[in-house]
Order: sequence, then structure tokens, then C-alpha cells
Amino acid sequence: VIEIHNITRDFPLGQEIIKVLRGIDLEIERGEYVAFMGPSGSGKSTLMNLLGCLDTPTSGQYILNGKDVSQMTDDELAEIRNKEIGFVFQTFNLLPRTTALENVALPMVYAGATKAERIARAEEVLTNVGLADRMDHKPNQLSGGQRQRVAVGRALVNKPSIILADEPTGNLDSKTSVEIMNLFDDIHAAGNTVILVTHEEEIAEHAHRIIRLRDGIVESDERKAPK
Amino acid sequence: VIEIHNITRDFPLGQEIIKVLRGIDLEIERGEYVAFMGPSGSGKSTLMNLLGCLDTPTSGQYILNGKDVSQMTDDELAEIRNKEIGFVFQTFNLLPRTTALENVALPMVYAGATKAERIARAEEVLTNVGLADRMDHKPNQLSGGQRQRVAVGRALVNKPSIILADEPTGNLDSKTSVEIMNLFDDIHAAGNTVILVTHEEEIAEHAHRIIRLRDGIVESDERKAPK
Ligand SMILES: Nc1ncnc2c1ncn2[C@@H]1O[C@H](COP(=O)(O)OP(=O)(O)OP(=O)(O)O)[C@@H](O)[C@H]1O
Ligand SMILES: Nc1ncnc2c1ncn2[C@@H]1O[C@H](COP(=O)(O)OP(=O)(O)OP(=O)(O)O)[C@@H](O)[C@H]1O
Ligand SMILES: [Mg+2]
Ligand SMILES: [Mg+2]
Repeated sequence: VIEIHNITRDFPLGQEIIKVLRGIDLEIERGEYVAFMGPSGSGKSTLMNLLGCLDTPTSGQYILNGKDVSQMTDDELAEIRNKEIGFVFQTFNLLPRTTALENVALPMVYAGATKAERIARAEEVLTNVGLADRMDHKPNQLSGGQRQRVAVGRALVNKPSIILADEPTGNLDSKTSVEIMNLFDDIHAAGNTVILVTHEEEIAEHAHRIIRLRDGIVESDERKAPK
Repeated sequence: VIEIHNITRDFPLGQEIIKVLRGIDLEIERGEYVAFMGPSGSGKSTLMNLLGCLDTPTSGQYILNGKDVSQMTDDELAEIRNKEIGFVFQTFNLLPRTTALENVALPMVYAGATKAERIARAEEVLTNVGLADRMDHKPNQLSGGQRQRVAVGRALVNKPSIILADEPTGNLDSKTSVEIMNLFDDIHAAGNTVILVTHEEEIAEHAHRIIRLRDGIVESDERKAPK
């Protein structure tokens, strides 16, 4: 479902050019469960932003569902980001002046759902992430781990077929982490593609394939033996 | 150095009152190394904000260095926050329009250091957290783990005697986590008081005492046997 060929991403900064992704080739099949790991600064979030169509590569090709992303119209890209891909940001990116419920419901507004459908589905998702009693809190009235879970909920609300989750359990205690990982495991078992970034080996163990980045390239790519 | 007696903290929200801290009694001696753990939403960050004099309790007493914090003047509190306490926020709280170097140097401006002193010390601190080659990046030009390390650096720059670090390694890979924990271990070995919040048992193992919160109260408080 995802093919990237010789992807690079440079960031100009003052007089320098910082080469963050330095030539990545990858193929991810529909229904895979992948974990990206690697040192801080190795390019994981940058790669996730490219996969999520939130950024474009400096060079190289990204083919999603058989179509070249650089050839897609803005409308096609917006549709993909809203309905096919669910993105959990490393820094959550919640709207500060709206409640947890409204934050989670927002992607459904773009998807054209009615207000009743949005409220019902947003309540269901927030209950699934353990926040049934926090729906009317704004982000600054939530703990770090609660904000993280609102971000997870928002990514899942339109039932996307590709989940991209950047450090989804970084602020969660072990019990709550297990609950969130169970959600992702269920989504994967239903046939969807789940791609995580994590720095915790225990979380990566949920995936069937671990890809390690270092200095903007793939250092290793290992599949688990099937059970 | 820290004594808190029957501390509570309520947050009004609409018609409700949310009781977040429900009666906490604690004593922490100078030079201790303490880790707070507990479920997401149990009140750890709220307690850290009280300890860091960034918030005031709804009821109860906080005695810091033998003085009742509620009796201190605004100037005394500002002095404590700037020179005696180094605070690492769970969500970093960096100034978005200034570089890593400027963010780290900011507490020294309030402390009255000269520009040359600020630059030298800020560079030293950023080198200690592994960001020597990222000093002129702004927060949105840094990875999640790099921002976290800038936040750690800023907390250490005035050489405070009490460190309060809320999830300081939540976004770091294992090797970088070890580097940051080595920093905290050294600060503790120099006689300072280090208080962390973490959800990772391996990080908590660096401390000599683990206090677990649940639903706003202390559930357990265990000291390690001395080596
Ligand atoms: N301003 C506020 N208004 C209402 N409720 C609040 C407010 N701030 C925090 N809370 C609630 O207080 C509780 C404790 O929050 P706190 O941030 O201290 O938790 P925490 O233990 O640090 O959690 P985490 O591990 O997820 O960071 C949470 O349930 C949160 O929803
Ligand atoms: N806009 C930018 N301008 C310059 N450099 C950037 C920019 N954005 C990111 N970088 C650099 O790119 C590198 C990779 O960043 P990225 O966020 O992808 O890392 P990461 O692997 O997700 O790290 P972490 O585990 O700390 O989250 C970092 O060294 C960072 O400083
Ligand atoms: Mg990242
Ligand atoms: Mg917290």
C-alpha cells in the first residue's frame, strides 16, 4: 500500500542545508503492523509526516495505494488525510480552545457527518480511550496522558485504513499504554495498516516488523517469525 | 527540604468541582532522589506544579526550606522559581520564536548574568544534553526528543538545588535517556535534590525512593535498601 523510493528530505537553515532523510526505500503491504525505532533526531517524525501526506519529499517518489502522491490534486490529498489516514502527532496538536469531544469530532466535520453522528462517534471513541469522564475538558484541563489519548481518539474517529501514530504511549503509564495498544492491535486485526513510532521495545513488540532508522537512513528492517 | 501537609487541589469546571489532589502528606529531605509514578490523571503534574511554586493548593500547607510558601512575597517566590528550583515541564513549554540557545539562556537573564556568561553557560548545557549542533534551531526545527532536551537544559542552567522533572525522558530513545539520566544522577551525587515523574520503571530505578500516586493520594512510598 505504501512504496517509497529513494526519499530524501532536506531542511534549509540559514546558510546550511540539513539533510534529514538521506535516501529511504521501503515497501509496506496493506495490513502490516510496523514499528519505526531509532535515536532522537534520526528522522522518524519527518518520515511519518511524509507518509501522512503532511509534507513533501525533497527528492524521491511516494506511491500510495498505487498512485504517485506528487501527482495528486489538493482535493485528493485532503480526502486521503481526512478519511484514509489517521495521524497521531508526537506533540498531539489539539485545538486549545475546544473540548476533548470537539477536538475528536473535528475530522468528522470535514467528512460530512451530521452533528448527531459526530457526537455519538466522538463519545464512543473517547470512551474507548478511557476518557468518558473528561469529554468536556479543554486540553489545558487535561493531564499529559489524557491529551495524548484525545490525539489518539481523533486519529481513529473516521475509521481510517492506515494509522500513523508517532509515540502514541510516550506519556502513558503501563496500564493505560496496554489499553491504547490493545486498540491498535484490534484495528490491525480488522485488516488495517498500523505504523507506529516508538522508543520502547515493549511497544514495538506489538508490531510484526521493526524498522530502525539512524541518521536519516534505514539501518535494519526485521520481520518477526510468524507465530 | 520539602514538607507538605494535607495538600488538596480542586479545579472548578462548569458546575462541578474536580478534586485532583485529595490530601497528600509528604516529607522530602535535602539531597533525596525521588520518583513519582502513577496512572495517567492521578495528579502527578498537579503535585509537581505545587512543589515548583507554580500553583497554590486549595488547602493544606507547603513548607519549603523551613518557610511556609503561602507566607512568601511575590519577589521571594520569583527568586525561588528562578534560582533554587529547576522545572522540566511535561510539555516542554519552550518559547516558539527563539532558538534553543536563547530558550536555555532565558532563566539567566532574570538571574542577572552578563550576556557573555549566558552564552557560555547555555552552550555548555546544550552540549551536555547532546545538542551542540542544534543551538540555533527554533523549537519547530527540532525533533520531539530534542525539544525535550532543550527543556531539560533550561531547567539546569542556573544550577538549582532542587530539580523537578516531569517525564524528562518520555520522548527519548534508550541511549539518549541514559545520557539524560546520567546528568540527573550527577546532579544528585553533587548533593542536590532530584524529583522526577516517570511512567517507566527503569527510569524510576535511578531514584532512591518511589512514591506512587493513585486518584490524588499517596498509594505507596518505598525507599530502596541502601547499597
Ligand atoms: N485546569 C483543570 N481543570 C479541570 N481538571 C483538571 C485541570 N487540570 C488537570 N485536571 C485534571 O486533573 C487530573 C490530574 O491531572 P495531572 O496533569 O496532575 O495528571 P498526571 O498524573 O500528571 O497525568 P499524566 O500521567 O497523564 O501526565 C486529570 O484527571 C485532569 O483531567
Ligand atoms: N524545520 C526544520 N529545520 C531544520 N531542521 C529540522 C527541521 N525539522 C526537523 N529538523 C531536524 O531533523 C532531524 C530529525 O527530526 P525528526 O523530528 O524527524 O526526528 P525524530 O527521529 O522524530 O526524533 P525524536 O525521537 O526526538 O522525536 C532533527 O535533527 C531535527 O533537528
Ligand atoms: Mg519524533
Ligand atoms: Mg502529567
